[in-house]
Amino acid sequence: MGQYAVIGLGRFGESVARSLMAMGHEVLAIDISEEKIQEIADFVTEAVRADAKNEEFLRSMDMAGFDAVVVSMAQDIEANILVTMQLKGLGAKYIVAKAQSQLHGEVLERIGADKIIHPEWDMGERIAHLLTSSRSIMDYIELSPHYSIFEFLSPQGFHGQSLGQLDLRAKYSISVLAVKRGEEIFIAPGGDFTFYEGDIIIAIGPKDIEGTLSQIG
Amino acid sequence: MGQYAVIGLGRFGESVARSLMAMGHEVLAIDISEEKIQEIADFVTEAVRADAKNEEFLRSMDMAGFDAVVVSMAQDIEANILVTMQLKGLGAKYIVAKAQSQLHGEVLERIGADKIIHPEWDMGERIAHLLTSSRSIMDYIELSPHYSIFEFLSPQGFHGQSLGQLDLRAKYSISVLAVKRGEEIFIAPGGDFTFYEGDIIIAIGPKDIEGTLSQIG
Ligand SMILES: Nc1ncnc2c1ncn2[C@@H]1O[C@H](COP(=O)(O)OP(=O)(O)OP(=O)(O)O)[C@@H](O)[C@H]1O
Ligand SMILES: Nc1ncnc2c1ncn2[C@@H]1O[C@H](COP(=O)(O)OP(=O)(O)OP(=O)(O)O)[C@@H](O)[C@H]1O
Repeated sequence: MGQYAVIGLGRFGESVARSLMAMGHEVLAIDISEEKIQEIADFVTEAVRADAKNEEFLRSMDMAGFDAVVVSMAQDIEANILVTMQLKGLGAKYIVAKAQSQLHGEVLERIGADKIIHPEWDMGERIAHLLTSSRSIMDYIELSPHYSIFEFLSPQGFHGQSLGQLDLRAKYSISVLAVKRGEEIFIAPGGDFTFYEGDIIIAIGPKDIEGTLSQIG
Repeated sequence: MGQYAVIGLGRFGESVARSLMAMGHEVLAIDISEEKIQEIADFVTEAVRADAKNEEFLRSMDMAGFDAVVVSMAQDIEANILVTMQLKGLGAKYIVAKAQSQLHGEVLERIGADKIIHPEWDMGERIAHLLTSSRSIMDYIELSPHYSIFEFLSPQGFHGQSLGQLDLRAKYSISVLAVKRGEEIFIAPGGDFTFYEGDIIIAIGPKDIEGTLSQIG
């Protein structure tokens, strides 16, 4: 069981705090707003109303004792940077900081935040990718500039065919990793695996997989 | 080349608009704030200052002509719902709507939004997972209640060993999908692939993979 501190209970901070609690860890939640503290008090180990910019306050908490501290207030960039800076000075083991912009992210990197996240920005990029790919691509995660993991609906041209017959790796450099069929999941299917309509395929492929899929039909 | 409309240029909306432009598509950006419109005007096909709640305004734009419309203003839940509702009435082909909370998301689903996203909430869950897994897990994507795709640093116990020798699938149901070594990526490595220190492994495995990895050492 781990111990975590979450500073700032916006949509992101609240989600981190609740998820950590749901996994059985201890969470100290801090926010400047009394209302937010009231809302979350019953769901976390401890909830404290305070201005995290107040150096006395941060010193009074044993920040070095937590497995990680999450700085999840971002609109006030000055507060976010000062708090991250002070946590570093107090010996916090691991600091996750939410950034408001790419530039803000670079400052956080320089002052030693261990993980910097841009929830809205990253999600914006993913949505732009999902919108512009043919609707058949349901999700993707970038592996390298040229390859990604894609999750897509099995194209018409696959139905009734086996993985061996389709020879996807040799023809299109598509490597099928797993297939979801309803609740069942087939990991690393063999050459004799036959596709049905409605199968969801998870595969590694080149970035232009969409063009390939529409060719196969 | 597609045509997209983005209503609301917060961190998320701006990211969607800029990413779509970078991929060579056309983007109409709408925001109530003149300042936001000025900032983005040079980077999108067209930028219009307007209150999206104004029914006359939405009717005057050919919303049905866009491949997708993104409703990326979320703090004003009423505006977000009314705009989504009206877009549906105007025949928008595909609506992506940002939700402020789980409940708001349910309302959007009921009124017919095609894709509902919770950027901060989803990222909060991911961060909570990454924080509580041993630092060796760098990223993960859930496939089913029991399996996920994990990205992790090759454990000490793998170095100098081949995939065949380690026999990971039989022993631990871990299926190595790809290995990243610096800029290079090896897709679906064969049994003779030997691991080096610093390799990053992408594999499908059971949710308790962390316990397994620390056993291997
Ligand atoms: N100095 C501070 N000390 C403690 N809490 C603070 C401070 N400043 C802001 N907060 C709190 O941090 C939370 C998040 O604030 P902020 O608006 O900066 O984040 P945000 O990036 O918009 O959040 P999200 O997008 O996750 O909803 C709010 O609940 C706010 O009360
Ligand atoms: N009725 C409206 N018509 C057009 N634009 C609007 C309207 N209401 C708000 N906006 C704009 O939408 C943008 C995003 O607003 P909002 O604060 O709701 O989103 P947010 O969820 O906090 O954004 P993010 O987290 O992506 O930064 C702002 O730029 C705001 O000016």
